Amino acid sequence: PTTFFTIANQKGGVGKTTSAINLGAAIASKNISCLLVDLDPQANATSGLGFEKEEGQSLYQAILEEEKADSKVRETSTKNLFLIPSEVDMAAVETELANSKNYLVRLRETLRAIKKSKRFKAVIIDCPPSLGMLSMNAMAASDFLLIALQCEYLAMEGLGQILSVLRQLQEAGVNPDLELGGIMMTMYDVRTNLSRQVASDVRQHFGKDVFSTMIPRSIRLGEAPSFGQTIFEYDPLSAGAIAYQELSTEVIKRFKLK
Amino acid sequence: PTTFFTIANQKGGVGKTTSAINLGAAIASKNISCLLVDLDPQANATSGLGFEKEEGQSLYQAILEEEKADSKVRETSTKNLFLIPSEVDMAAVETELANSKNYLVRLRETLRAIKKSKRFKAVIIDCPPSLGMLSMNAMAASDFLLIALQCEYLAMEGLGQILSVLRQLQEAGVNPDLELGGIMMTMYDVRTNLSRQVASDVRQHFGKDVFSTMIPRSIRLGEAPSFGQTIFEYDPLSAGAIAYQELSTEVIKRFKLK
Ligand SMILES: Nc1ncnc2c1ncn2[C@@H]1O[C@H](COP(=O)(O)OP(=O)(O)OP(=O)(O)O)[C@@H](O)[C@H]1O
Ligand SMILES: Nc1ncnc2c1ncn2[C@@H]1O[C@H](COP(=O)(O)OP(=O)(O)OP(=O)(O)O)[C@@H](O)[C@H]1O
Ligand SMILES: [Mg+2]
Ligand SMILES: [Mg+2]
Repeated sequence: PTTFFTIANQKGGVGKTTSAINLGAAIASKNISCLLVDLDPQANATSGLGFEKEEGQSLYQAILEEEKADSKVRETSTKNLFLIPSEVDMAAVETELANSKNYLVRLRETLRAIKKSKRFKAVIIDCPPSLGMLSMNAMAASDFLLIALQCEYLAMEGLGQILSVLRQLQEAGVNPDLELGGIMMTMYDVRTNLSRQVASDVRQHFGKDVFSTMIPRSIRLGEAPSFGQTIFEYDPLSAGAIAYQELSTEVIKRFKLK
Repeated sequence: PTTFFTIANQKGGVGKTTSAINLGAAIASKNISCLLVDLDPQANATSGLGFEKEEGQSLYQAILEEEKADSKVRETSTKNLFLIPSEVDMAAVETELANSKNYLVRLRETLRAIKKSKRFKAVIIDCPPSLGMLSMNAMAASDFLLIALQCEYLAMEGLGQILSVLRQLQEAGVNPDLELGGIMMTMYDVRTNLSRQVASDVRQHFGKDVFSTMIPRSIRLGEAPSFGQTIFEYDPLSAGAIAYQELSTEVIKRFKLK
């Protein structure tokens, strides 16, 4: 079967895209076929993997006209890693879907054929920094929600909100099987009290839900996307590369991807 | 007269809220009355200034029912700095306004009485990480757009988009007087090539539009909001506090606030 993951958090700049790209690449490097769906109109996962932003390459039309997503899948420079790119027009989905029927499950319908084909073992959906139509559609289409959480105070503020959206989607019957897959701690800076404090608070609250691997703050992770490369292509021995490899081992084990 | 500023950037986590709070506080410390409007449903400026999130304290009702904003103004612990708080319900504005008439100038109408009263010399509006209804309303209500730009590659990606929204609002006659007020470089890390590279690229492209003050990456700026304090209350001699004081001097001069 194919397991669908949404990486979300309405707080901006917490490492959603960086995690989608590098967790996806690390999973793919272990011979597990992985599809990345860029659902953010900023299309950072698209440019971070070296793609230009072209009109018509995203799921925008497919979501609005209830078409299939298959033709949008592209190969990336990483073996076993595939991408459905995004584009600026995606932003229009937020308002255009607002009045249509079954507006929460449009993405799930669009990705249905991909799910049935079992072509990929894992699908990871990168979301914009909001809890609007796009992120809700991603969660409605997924088996697990992965929350990227920066080790800084402001990052904790919004956790309650995204977890209440998760509960609403379950209880409303939109996606009763959706579960919290885990919390990925990102930009952990071992030198600061704040990081340590936040990390220990989060573990106290969420226990086993928090992945034990912490992604360190590492400038190489910030540099890699400017070359359109994953961290494994850019600097495979960096602290960031090692951390995402470890995180992928945890994710593969927890969700039995192999 | 009162000068209205919007701090926006659809890229998340680039220092919009941190700049709104601390630039506002620095301006206020120079005896210039300043109102901060939190337009982000995450309400980080609200909690960063020590306020609880309470239902009904934001402009949500006032925007939808075309009422005045005056009664929502609160004093903060910083003299001359006032706040209109936000709340989670603000997120509903994105879809609820979509079908109403004059949906782009609703905030401008709500703040009209505040503008006429000349009670404040400067009004700073903090925006969510998107270019939806809330950010468009903020830009339609403002004299100047201030873009917070993180000194990292991914942060440059979206500049073209927000500048094209600025042009559209001007050319459509929604706000012909809106200008780009400046670009604030945030989280500058002098130790990394990436920061230096991004900063020099941006200055090459945008010249005088870029403020000469760069806000350094400083953990104290990340810690202050967890105590509900501005950087001046938390650690007035930190690099972050000094930089925001300097930035405020530039802003006051450039826009003749004194
Ligand atoms: N572990 C890390 N160490 C250092 N920099 C990082 C790390 N993770 C991400 N970054 C950088 O921080 C910035 C924010 O990361 P990213 O864009 O992945 O966050 P995001 O949550 O996807 O943002 P948005 O909310 O805009 O979608 C980027 O410039 C990225 O390169
Ligand atoms: N100069 C700085 N040095 C270090 N940390 C900073 C700095 N500026 C902001 N931060 C921290 O980085 C994170 C993002 O900053 P902030 O919340 O101000 O960005 P934002 O653009 O308002 O985010 P959002 O897109 O979610 O609204 C916060 O945890 C904040 O405390
Ligand atoms: Mg992203
Ligand atoms: Mg903010």
